[in-house]
Amino acid sequence: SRLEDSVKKTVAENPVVVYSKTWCSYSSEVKTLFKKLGEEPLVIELDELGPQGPQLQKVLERLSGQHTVPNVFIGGQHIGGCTDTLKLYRKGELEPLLSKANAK
Amino acid sequence: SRLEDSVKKTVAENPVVVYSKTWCSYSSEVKTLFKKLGEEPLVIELDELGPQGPQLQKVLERLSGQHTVPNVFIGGQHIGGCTDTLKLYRKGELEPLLSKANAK
Ligand SMILES: N[C@@H](CCC(=O)N[C@@H](CS)C(=O)NCC(=O)O)C(=O)O
Ligand SMILES: N[C@@H](CCC(=O)N[C@@H](CS)C(=O)NCC(=O)O)C(=O)O
Ligand code: FES
Repeated sequence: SRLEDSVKKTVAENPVVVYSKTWCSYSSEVKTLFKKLGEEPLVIELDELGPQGPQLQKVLERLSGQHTVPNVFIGGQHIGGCTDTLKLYRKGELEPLLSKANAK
Repeated sequence: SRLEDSVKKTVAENPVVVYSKTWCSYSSEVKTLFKKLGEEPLVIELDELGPQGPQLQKVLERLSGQHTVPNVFIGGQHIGGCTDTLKLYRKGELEPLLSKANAK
């Protein structure tokens, strides 16, 4: 579908993409972490897209297997949600992923 | 207002009350913490109350100064949100509050 293609394009062309909701603290935590690491992610706020928001959330579920927010992609690769991202960060595995994605 | 009185009554008559939203991870964290501490809070899911949900959220803001969820009351006292509750727990101050509230 066109929406699916647009998501694939978005995550392929941007080193870090966060599908988020503006009111969600888990989404805020992830956005804050990236900023702290000097990364400027592309943030898509699903609650600010009117009816396209829920459609996008469905497409993301089809593509990534994840229906929740935040939904994080680095270097085109699906990373997961807030907990997954923080886990990688604590294991020291997040920053190498970011460097690799930024170098592309 | 009648809704305001009902909130005051709810928090006065129940040792632990959590105003929550079913999809919210911060709300889940707080509910999980109380269960881990052997506490069975009264949980009110604001997203399951139809149009009364947003009204209740406004009343809570008037009464507690807090417009976000989760909104936690212990022994009739406004505690705060997820971060506040976790902070009290880590400082060892949450369990004494629970004992006191349960003893009433
Ligand atoms: N463990 C996941 C939890 C994800 C989750 O439950 N997200 C909630 C918001 S905090 C959600 O997407 N709920 C459904 C919705 O908002 O559509 C994570 O760390 O990201
Ligand atoms: N620091 C607060 C954050 C509270 C917060 O921002 N809650 C969000 C959901 S995670 C909220 O209520 N957003 C507005 C809404 O859902 O109406 C806490 O720990 O509870
Ligand atoms: S909506 Fe509360 S943490 Fe996501």
